[in-house]
Amino acid sequence: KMRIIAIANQKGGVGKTTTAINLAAGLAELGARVLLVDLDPQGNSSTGLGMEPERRVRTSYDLLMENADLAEVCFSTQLERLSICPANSDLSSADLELFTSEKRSFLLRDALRQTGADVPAFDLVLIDCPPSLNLLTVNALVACDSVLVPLQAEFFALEGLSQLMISIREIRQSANPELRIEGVLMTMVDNRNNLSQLVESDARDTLGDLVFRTIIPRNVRVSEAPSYSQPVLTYDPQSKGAEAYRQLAREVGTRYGFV
Amino acid sequence: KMRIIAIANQKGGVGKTTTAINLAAGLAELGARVLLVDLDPQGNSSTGLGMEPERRVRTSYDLLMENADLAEVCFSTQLERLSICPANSDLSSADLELFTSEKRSFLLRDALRQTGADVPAFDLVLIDCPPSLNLLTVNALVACDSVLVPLQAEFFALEGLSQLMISIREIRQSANPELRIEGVLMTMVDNRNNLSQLVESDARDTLGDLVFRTIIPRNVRVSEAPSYSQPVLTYDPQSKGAEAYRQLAREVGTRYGFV
Ligand SMILES: Nc1ncnc2c1ncn2[C@@H]1O[C@H](COP(=O)(O)OP(=O)(O)OP(=O)(O)O)[C@@H](O)[C@H]1O
Ligand SMILES: Nc1ncnc2c1ncn2[C@@H]1O[C@H](COP(=O)(O)OP(=O)(O)OP(=O)(O)O)[C@@H](O)[C@H]1O
Ligand SMILES: [Mg+2]
Ligand SMILES: [Mg+2]
Repeated sequence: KMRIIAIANQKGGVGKTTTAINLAAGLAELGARVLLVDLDPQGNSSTGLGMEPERRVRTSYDLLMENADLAEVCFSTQLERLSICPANSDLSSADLELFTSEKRSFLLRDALRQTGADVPAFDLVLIDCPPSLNLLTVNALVACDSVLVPLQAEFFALEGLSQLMISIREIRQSANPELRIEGVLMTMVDNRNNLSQLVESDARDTLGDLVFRTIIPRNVRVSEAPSYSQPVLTYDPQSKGAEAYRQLAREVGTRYGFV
Repeated sequence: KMRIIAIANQKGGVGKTTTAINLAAGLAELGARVLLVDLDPQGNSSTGLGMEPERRVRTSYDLLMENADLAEVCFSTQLERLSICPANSDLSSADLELFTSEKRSFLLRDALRQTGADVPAFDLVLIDCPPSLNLLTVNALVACDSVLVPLQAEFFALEGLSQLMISIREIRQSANPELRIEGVLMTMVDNRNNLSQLVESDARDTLGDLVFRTIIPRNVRVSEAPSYSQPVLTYDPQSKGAEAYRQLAREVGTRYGFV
């Protein structure tokens, strides 16, 4: 069965895109057939996987507006078994365009659950969400089986978590009863400073086992990789960042039979 | 004349809130009467200035929905001459609630331009925007005289800049002909790594004098300050972060006669 994991947090800059790209690459390395759906008008996941802006003629916007089938919006990347459904700024008007549509919250769910001969077969779909709780993120939370929440080891990031948990519970009660939390991932952790450690221990106290054992350290190689249009896993495979994301891929992959 | 400066960038986590809080505090230190309007449903500016969630009974949401006058939503902070118009998660439904209103883009502009005996007198109003180009940010771009754009010294942040500049131009042509760019502020600059320096020199090449002379270094005291509900200027006045934000306040303050 194809699993769909949304990568969401309305707090900005916490590592959603970085996690989406590198976890997708790590799972593909383990043998899974992975699709990364870029649902952010900024299109950072698309850029980070080498999809130049002029090649984004069919995008996740077309999927939502029902102008294209899933097969038409999936493109291969430089990595084996990893495909991308790209995004561009067309997505930023989706909120208003879909405002009056009855099924506006279910469009992505229906698009990803298409079956048929020409629909590509994926084992895992990851959805990179924008930094808000708008209609795009709602579509991802309705479409997915579980949510992975990147949590930057910073004060403001912790503040936003309760708001996100409320929204997840509301979606579970209204539109997606099976919605679970895949886990909360500590990102950009800097062991040299107190704040990081305080936030991490605070998160483990309140969230317990929901917090992944894997921790992603702050590592400049991670932030350099997108300018070379590749995941850190291939840009600098021996870096601390690459090792951490490989470990995360094993932790998630074990749950779905890829380890 | 009261000046209104929006602090905007749809890329998440680039330092909008941190700049709004510390520039507002710096300008108040120089003698200006400053109002900080929190227009982000996350309410981080409100938290960072000590406005606990239970005190946010009148917020920027009430201002947009025309349920309250400006005087009713301004609250004093621990800093002399600095007031806050707080935000909470009510704001996240504003987009959809205001969708059908004719004047939906002009609500904040009209609210801030109220005159009359009981309207508080401010020299400068700063608006902290959410990480998107939605109706809340559009309201800020229509209401303001100029936009200050925090630019994190990272690859993805540079990518989003052109999209923001396009939106600013669109607003100038449609709703706010006077709209200018106050400046582009380099934030979280880490001189030890190449990427930071590359992004900074790239920004200066393309944007020239629009880039502030002041640069904000990455400094852990800056990210600790919000957990003590205060700007870094009072939390650790001798820190590199505090010095940089004081320098920014002087650079902006000089333009409006506060230095
Ligand atoms: N472990 C890390 N070490 C160093 N830098 C990192 C790390 N993870 C992410 N970054 C950098 O931090 C910035 C924010 O990360 P990213 O863009 O992935 O966050 P996001 O949550 O997707 O942001 P947005 O809310 O705008 O979508 C990026 O410039 C990224 O390269
Ligand atoms: N100069 C700095 N040095 C170290 N940390 C910083 C600095 N500036 C901001 N930060 C931290 O980086 C994180 C992101 O900053 P901030 O929340 O101000 O960005 P933002 O653009 O307002 O985010 P959002 O898009 O979610 O509104 C925060 O945890 C903040 O404390
Ligand atoms: Mg992102
Ligand atoms: Mg903010």
